[in-house]
Amino acid sequence: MSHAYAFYGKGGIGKSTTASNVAVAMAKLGGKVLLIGCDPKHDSTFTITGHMIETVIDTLEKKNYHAEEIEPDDIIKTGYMGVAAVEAGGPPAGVGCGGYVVGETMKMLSRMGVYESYDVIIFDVLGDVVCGGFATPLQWAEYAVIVTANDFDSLFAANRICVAVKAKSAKYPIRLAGIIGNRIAPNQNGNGENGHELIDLFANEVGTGLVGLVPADDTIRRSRIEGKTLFEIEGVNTKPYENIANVLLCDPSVVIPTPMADRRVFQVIGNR
Amino acid sequence: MSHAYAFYGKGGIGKSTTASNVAVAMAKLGGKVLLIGCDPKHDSTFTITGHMIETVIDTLEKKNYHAEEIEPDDIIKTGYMGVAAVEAGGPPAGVGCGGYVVGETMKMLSRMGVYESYDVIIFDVLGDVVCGGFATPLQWAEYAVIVTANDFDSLFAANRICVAVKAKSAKYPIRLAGIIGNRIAPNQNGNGENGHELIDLFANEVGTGLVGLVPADDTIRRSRIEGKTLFEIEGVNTKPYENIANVLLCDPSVVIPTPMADRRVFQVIGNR
Ligand SMILES: Nc1ncnc2c1ncn2[C@@H]1O[C@H](COP(=O)(O)OP(=O)(O)O)[C@@H](O)[C@H]1O
Ligand SMILES: Nc1ncnc2c1ncn2[C@@H]1O[C@H](COP(=O)(O)OP(=O)(O)O)[C@@H](O)[C@H]1O
Ligand code: SF4
Ligand SMILES: [Mg+2]
Ligand SMILES: [Mg+2]
Repeated sequence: MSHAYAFYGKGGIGKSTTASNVAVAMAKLGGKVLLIGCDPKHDSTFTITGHMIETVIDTLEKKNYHAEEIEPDDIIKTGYMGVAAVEAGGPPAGVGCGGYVVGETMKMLSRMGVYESYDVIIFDVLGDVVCGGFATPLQWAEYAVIVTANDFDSLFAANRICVAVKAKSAKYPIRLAGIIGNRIAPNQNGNGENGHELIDLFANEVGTGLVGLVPADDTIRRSRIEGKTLFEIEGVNTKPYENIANVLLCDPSVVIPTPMADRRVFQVIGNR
Repeated sequence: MSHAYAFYGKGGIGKSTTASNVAVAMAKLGGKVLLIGCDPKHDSTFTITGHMIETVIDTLEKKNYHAEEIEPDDIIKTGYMGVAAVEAGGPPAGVGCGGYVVGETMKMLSRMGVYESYDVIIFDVLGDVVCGGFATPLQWAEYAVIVTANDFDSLFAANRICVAVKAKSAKYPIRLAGIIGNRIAPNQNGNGENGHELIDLFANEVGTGLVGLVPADDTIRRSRIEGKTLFEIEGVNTKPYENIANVLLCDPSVVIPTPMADRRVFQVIGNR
């Protein structure tokens, strides 16, 4: 029984860090996992493969844009714990149309039968979903997962993503599995808050719940510098990612989210 | 003598937070400042105006897309310390073409003579520069400023932005004024590091320097929840933003950056 998850969330919130660590956690539970980077920056999978692999757009270019000549082995590379990796890639910053590349990559992978070849597919999608192309992973995933932090800007972005998920749910099987709270830091103001009170408010407001929580941990920042997931580093706590993997693999409850109007985001998350 | 700055950097790194605070700092120094949000999420200026203003795309829609009927007063709103604000806006997440909206807004503001009406223009541009539209602010700004943190992913993104700045510098007067290090946290590993050693390495490698440093400060996170810049909050330290304002206003040294190949980013920033 194969499952497909699409990770969305504000840019820089930790989607790639979280998705790659969850991918390894799922592989350790026995699944054949494919991690698909849907970002022109192609930085979703380097901690799996140890370097930045050739992207789909690089491969297309090499084959003079004869997409039919592309074999899975050209674009799918296997790394740590047997996790497989693909990077859609895209044009350099400020050039071309990155949304088109991601949209076409989604279709190409489908035509190649890739989605049927794995127990778990994880789409790691860039932060700014500025056009239809970057919403196409929602047409191929079963579960949407939104990564956020306990702050206004990432929750405001999460709300906009809920609008996209809701829209796609009308025509596709995609549903929202829930929120991952990242960079959680309890007791910031010495008031004893649990560090995710705004995330809880948000989740409740849009009709969903928490899939998991990952603490703010400098080990995680340093793991990206070292180009590894936490699982490859001695003596670090991988439990937050293992917990998320477990929740996501065991038939998580899903909803069609009920996003808020912008003004309501201010009332719920902000102080007015 | 008017100056225009374009703030770029990884999504979620703190561009909007930094740009809005720097805008107020510049206004306090006597400048007539215009802050322009170049992000479909239109969340660049709410801490200036106290709410999310009608965007250019909203206004266009109201006028049945008769762009020539738009007056500056329709789209420019004035807020705290007299800072003026515009939001390009864009389509909802996953729909339409956000790059086109930003590109067209840049041209419209030029046709309306807006760029000549202010001492300071600050473009606050979204993180994922996935197409030409989001690079258009570089055609109207004099100085590019890249916001980053002391981590791999934001520096990798900064490098890609350097590629875009370098490309635009061939045809336009845009030059890189430098890097703003944000969320700086010294001594994370108890090794006494200053918290920006990777940023310094990066800046050196691409031929630029630091415009300023802003510490990781929960007051900043909370200011976004309250919908205010730090200047509107009692008893908080606004010096980091004032320092940046001073550097940027006083003829900062500029360069055409020398971006690295991806592999070199790993060697310089990562551990290989
Ligand atoms: N739980 C965490 N604790 C500390 N730092 C984190 C955590 N999650 C992510 N980061 C930091 O955030 C940076 C950006 O993460 P990344 O996965 O690239 O975000 P995204 O894919 O959403 O743009 C990482 O380089 C790392 O420094
Ligand atoms: N110096 C800082 N210290 C602590 N938190 C910060 C700092 N700068 C930004 N933030 C946090 O980062 C979040 C995202 O900032 P934002 O300005 O929206 O980023 P961007 O415009 O680059 O996407 C803010 O809501 C705030 O919580
Ligand atoms: S917003 Fe999307 S569709 Fe429009 S040009 Fe940019 S990447 Fe392409
Ligand atoms: Mg990412
Ligand atoms: Mg922003």
